[in-house]
Amino acid sequence: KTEFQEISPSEFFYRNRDLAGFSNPSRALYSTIRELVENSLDACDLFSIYPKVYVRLTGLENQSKEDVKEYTLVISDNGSGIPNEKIPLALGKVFFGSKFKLKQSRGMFGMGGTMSMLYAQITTNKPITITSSVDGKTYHRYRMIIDIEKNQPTVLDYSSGDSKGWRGTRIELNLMGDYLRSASRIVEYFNKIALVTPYAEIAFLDPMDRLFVYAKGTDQMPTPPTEVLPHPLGVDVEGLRRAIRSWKGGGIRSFLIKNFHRVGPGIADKFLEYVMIDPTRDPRTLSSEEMASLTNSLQTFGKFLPPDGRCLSPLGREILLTGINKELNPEFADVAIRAPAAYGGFPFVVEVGLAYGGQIKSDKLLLFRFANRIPLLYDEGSDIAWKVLMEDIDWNHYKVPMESPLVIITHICSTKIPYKTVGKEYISDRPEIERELKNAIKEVLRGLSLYLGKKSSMENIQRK
Amino acid sequence: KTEFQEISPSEFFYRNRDLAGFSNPSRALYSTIRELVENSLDACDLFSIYPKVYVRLTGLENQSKEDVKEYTLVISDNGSGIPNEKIPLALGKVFFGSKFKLKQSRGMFGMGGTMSMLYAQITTNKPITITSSVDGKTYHRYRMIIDIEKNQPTVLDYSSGDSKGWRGTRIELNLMGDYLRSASRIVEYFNKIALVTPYAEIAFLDPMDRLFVYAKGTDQMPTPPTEVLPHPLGVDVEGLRRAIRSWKGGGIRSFLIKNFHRVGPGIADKFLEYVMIDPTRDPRTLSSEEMASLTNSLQTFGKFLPPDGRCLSPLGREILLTGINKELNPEFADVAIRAPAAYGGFPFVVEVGLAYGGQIKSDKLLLFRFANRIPLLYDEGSDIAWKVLMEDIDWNHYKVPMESPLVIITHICSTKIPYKTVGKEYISDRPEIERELKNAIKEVLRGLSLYLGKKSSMENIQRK
Ligand SMILES: Nc1ncnc2c1ncn2[C@@H]1O[C@H](COP(=O)(O)OP(=O)(O)OP(=O)(O)O)[C@@H](O)[C@H]1O
Ligand SMILES: Nc1ncnc2c1ncn2[C@@H]1O[C@H](COP(=O)(O)OP(=O)(O)OP(=O)(O)O)[C@@H](O)[C@H]1O
Ligand SMILES: [Mg+2]
Ligand SMILES: [Mg+2]
Repeated sequence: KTEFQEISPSEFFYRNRDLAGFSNPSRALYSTIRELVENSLDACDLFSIYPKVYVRLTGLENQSKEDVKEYTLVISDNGSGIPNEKIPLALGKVFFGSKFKLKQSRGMFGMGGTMSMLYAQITTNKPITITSSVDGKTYHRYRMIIDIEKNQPTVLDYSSGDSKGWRGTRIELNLMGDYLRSASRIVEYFNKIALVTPYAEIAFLDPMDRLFVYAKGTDQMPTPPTEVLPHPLGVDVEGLRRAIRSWKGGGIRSFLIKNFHRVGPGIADKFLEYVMIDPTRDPRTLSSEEMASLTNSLQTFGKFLPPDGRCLSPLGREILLTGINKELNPEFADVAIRAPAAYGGFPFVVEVGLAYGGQIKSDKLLLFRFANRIPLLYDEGSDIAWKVLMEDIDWNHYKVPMESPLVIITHICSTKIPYKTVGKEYISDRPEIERELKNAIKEVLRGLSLYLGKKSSMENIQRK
Repeated sequence: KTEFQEISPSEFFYRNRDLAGFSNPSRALYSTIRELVENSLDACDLFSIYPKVYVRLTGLENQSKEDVKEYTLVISDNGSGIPNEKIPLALGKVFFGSKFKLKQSRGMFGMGGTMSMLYAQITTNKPITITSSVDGKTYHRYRMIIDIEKNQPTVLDYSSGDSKGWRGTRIELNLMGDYLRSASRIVEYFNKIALVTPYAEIAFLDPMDRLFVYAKGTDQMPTPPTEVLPHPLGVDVEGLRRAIRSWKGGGIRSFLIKNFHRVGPGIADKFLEYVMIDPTRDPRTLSSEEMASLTNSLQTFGKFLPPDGRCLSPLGREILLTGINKELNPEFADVAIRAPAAYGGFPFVVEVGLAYGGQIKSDKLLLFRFANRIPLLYDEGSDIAWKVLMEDIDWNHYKVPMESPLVIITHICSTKIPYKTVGKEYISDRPEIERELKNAIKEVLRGLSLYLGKKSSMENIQRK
């Protein structure tokens, strides 16, 4: 007899934690740190707070000399904090969070922090402790575990106290890790976070007592992103159906204007002519077939304004150059910021930096990838940025050998980054994103080409 | 004020359907077909039924000449059928299914069929119809949609009738697709399914009225796989805790024997000596720290027998050669079946086939990848098999040029395939799997090398 079963989201990712980047003790250590650091940074710069993020990873005393051993991880930030009643759910439930909107942020899946907690628990059987204060007056502290089968937190104890002015979040957990194998990746992650977040102060104390400090390098912080309505090109029948369901009354003309991004009266009228629907008709009277056909027409109409990139928060020339110079100390650096573009109704901005020579000691091209200010360190070969570098760029044309001390930095920001995996390892191919990356990379290569040209003629002059 | 939200599993994959392989109308057409065909094949050969799977894809009449248009897909099989009360849940709920056990099967996530239904509905607003019979006497038919926000089915109507001897499942749905773009991939998928399932009869009628028939090529069907207990090397604290929770009483010695794969009295005694625990102690008295330390010791003990590969169902030499000869018609074919191995406590078997010349007209090496009898057609460059071919094989050594009319077929079967993505596109690196693939590929290359050697000396003799 066939046995059927339903499993909870946390049970699913417990069994398939490879999908989320928690495949083994060295990779899990990396993923835990990156998920929690990204949560802390979101809690700061989405609210225009200069981030201060401190991370301490310590091997427990008196352990056998194995590579895989128990670590304590403590991370604290000065961010927005988590409201008291939401603290257990924030990290104690998969698919729970505050970043499910159409707004640029590092987080988007509602599960990264929860996976860190889950992995810690299944490897050490120890609860995690979360302390948070939203107002600097009172802190709330929870010691808890996650009920994996039910996808909900179990609070073991709770305490609160005087926060004495501290606002933010502090997380302490124990997990089995393999620091020897992941140390270089973890340090690389912090170096890259510092490059793209030069307005943050970050410190990492590692198990070998090495202290990595990234001082604040600029007072310039990007303007926080804003939330937008869905764009007509990003709407399917389900999206239309839900918008109609919450429509309180009024003609389809005002329905379109109020529910979709950048649809004004003029465009709404043109579209309604195109689909031959009376502008005063209540959308709640649309039949099932009419809804499907209307959704299709949104795609074929062709005259909607493209998504507005002003809801996004790119790094900008200043911040990117500061980060590049601070972390890489090159002889030459250049940046290309593309105008906003869109894929499938989602606005995005591509920013590319180039750093050459100076303290860059590599003998071949290095690619640093970023998306929504997150460094992507794995699966380079599968990423759209690598594909552009290898397939769409004619290196001979720029007289730049690929074996140069050259770093290309790509950053894509969007209301929705098309990651291929839940572990946010790399970005899927989208022709619109590919085109923007290609043009931005060509721009900075032209800049380098000019510089190298001038430099070699200067050297020729000096030789004479 | 920060707004928090919980979203259901279907809502999560509705918003992030790229993760599941439903990124655009051409890819979604492919994914819908592959998910439903794999469900039908599982429903047959897991129960020793010779599969008969018929698929018909038809473009709807009277549509504009766009590339993206509405299709009707009908798929029917002669498999086990779905029990009446489970039919709506089977495809109407994400994370619901019968394949969550530790047993080899194509499906494993409880969501592929549901994603097909979801995508169909959000692109056409039309319900799907599922008809199934488990006994050949009565069929049950449901017309339903999925409530995406609640992750549950909504049944629109139900009917039943005399099945007149037919047992199996039939699914009909409507979806927006782009067949022009995905036709070659879809046909390639059917060709490869036929290669690895030569005991099945499969027919595909496509929108251009081309009928692809894959007749049954052999009466040999692999023995169905069996379910196994978790292996000690695959157990974490959560797994131990759950096993203890359902333990009704008795010493830890019998607990180990009854709960873990291939742990007999001898090994149990040795292990309990190693961790210095009395064999008669009730595991329910273990403290939290003892559970964590016991789990760690399962990893470090080092004397457990490796997982038993007999629970697996490899294709075998006969079936693989039949499929290769039937679909590729090569001049030379060879197969290497490796002994069972294991990664992280999960048993697996690697089988590699090689086909050379004859009707193979390619001017370079082709790699056909399979996992648990599923063809993997995307992201070849990220897959472990490709990595082995490109990095671990010394092609000069075998005197086989890479520009030969050569096809390498890799098949991995396991109780758990370590896919990197929910869309089952490619397999993550595991050193144990890499090693088995390398050795199997070397074996078939040696075979080809010998054949080419003999062939060229025969030709030299004939020339004289
Ligand atoms: N350090 C923090 N400060 C403030 N809020 C936090 C912090 N960490 C987590 N949160 C809250 O908890 C929620 C859940 O975090 P989690 O990492 O599980 O998901 P996410 O960040 O929303 O998405 P993703 O899975 O992509 O990381 C967040 O949306 C945020 O509201
Ligand atoms: N054609 C079919 N015949 C019999 N049972 C089926 C059929 N299709 C689906 N089912 C049942 O419905 C369940 C859910 O199918 P679904 O494709 O959503 O998930 P799955 O096959 O278990 O896993 P995966 O997501 O990896 O495909 C299956 O586990 C199976 O029990
Ligand atoms: Mg997060
Ligand atoms: Mg399935």
